[in-house]
Amino acid sequence: NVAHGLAWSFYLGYLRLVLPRLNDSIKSFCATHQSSSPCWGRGSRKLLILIPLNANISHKLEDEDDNIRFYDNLPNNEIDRAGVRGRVYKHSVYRVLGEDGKAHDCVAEYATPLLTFYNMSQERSAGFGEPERRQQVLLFYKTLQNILDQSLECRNRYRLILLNDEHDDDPHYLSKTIVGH
Amino acid sequence: NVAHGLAWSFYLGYLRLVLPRLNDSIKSFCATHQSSSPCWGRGSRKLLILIPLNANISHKLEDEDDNIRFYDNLPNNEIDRAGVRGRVYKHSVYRVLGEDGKAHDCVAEYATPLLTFYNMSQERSAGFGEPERRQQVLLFYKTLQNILDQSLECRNRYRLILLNDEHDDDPHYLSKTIVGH
Ligand SMILES: Nc1nc(=O)c2ncn([C@@H]3O[C@@H]4COP(=O)(O)O[C@H]5[C@@H](O)[C@H](n6cnc7c(N)ncnc76)O[C@@H]5COP(=O)(O)O[C@@H]3[C@@H]4O)c2[nH]1
Repeated sequence: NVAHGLAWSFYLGYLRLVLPRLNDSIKSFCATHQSSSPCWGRGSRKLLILIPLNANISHKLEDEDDNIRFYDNLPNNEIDRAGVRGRVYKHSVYRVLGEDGKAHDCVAEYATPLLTFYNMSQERSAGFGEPERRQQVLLFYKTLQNILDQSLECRNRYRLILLNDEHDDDPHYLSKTIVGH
Repeated sequence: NVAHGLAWSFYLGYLRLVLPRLNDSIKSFCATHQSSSPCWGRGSRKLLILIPLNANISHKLEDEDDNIRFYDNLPNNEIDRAGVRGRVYKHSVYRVLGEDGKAHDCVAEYATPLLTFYNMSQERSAGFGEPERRQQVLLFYKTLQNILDQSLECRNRYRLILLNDEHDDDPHYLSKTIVGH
């Protein structure tokens, strides 16, 4: 099953590399982003990993919810990986308007392997249809949860946010959910 | 099985995005790298994707073979992906000394999913041991071959190079193999 391998790949090839460095990245981001409002005044310093059950992924969070604005990127992390010199790992910072009317800074992104689930379900030769896709997303979420629970390097540096598509009628579902974490 | 999902992920999340742009990247690299020797005088303009059967991946090709030198990186490609703004995709250019004594330029890298196979075989809770790892690498190679054979966007822009570990005693096996392609 695809979910098991992609959950391990997402942990071993990404989260395990980037989560230990996240707090330092946020610190140096704040050093270069002094403005009228305090840097990261409100908002979690964890990586918010969005997992929509229907695998419908946007490339820009503000396309999903106009209470979300792209702010800037964290500084690049460059790591030599498998022959690629200085492969770049980075995260985007978003400013999210909460129901309290205040802005919350956060580092948020969709779990990239969900794009693979979505695209595989569109390719006939991949042998992976829409009905099993939702099941596989749920299995991916549970497997990833188990892996991260056992990971000392990643402890307390992330939140897995499962997004239910029953709320698709609420234009501010995503911002409300993010602020709730 | 893990190989099927990782082969599709490698194609849908990477090769399908980067291979169509590869030739243009090499052109603009040559425009900025005029030197005494002609740019890309000898050497393939395809992405050489190295697949060692034993999943033993180096992060720097020159660590494997001293007839290989890192030259420079191709220009960055920036693509908005799943909430990460301007995610960077790049490749490294290597100068490889052939048995003819001449330098060949090439864009080469290991198939990164093999790192997942290797790391999973080291984690007891992943349920993936060393004996099945070799089998899964071979299945990854065959699945990827089939996917790429059917891909119009990627046609003629890559070479899959399966590396057998029976040649581990030859310190120039990698450079000879690369020049052969
Ligand atoms: N958000 C996010 N930002 C990143 O920088 C990143 N890098 C990896 N990942 C995800 O982690 C997992 C492990 O990555 P790995 O490198 O082993 O496989 C990668 C790798 O083999 C190849 N690939 C993707 N991007 C690059 C890249 N920039 N350079 C080389 N190879 C790449 O294609 C596979 C699938 O990539 P994604 O489908 O984007 O998701 C990956 C994957 O689910 C990322 N996710």
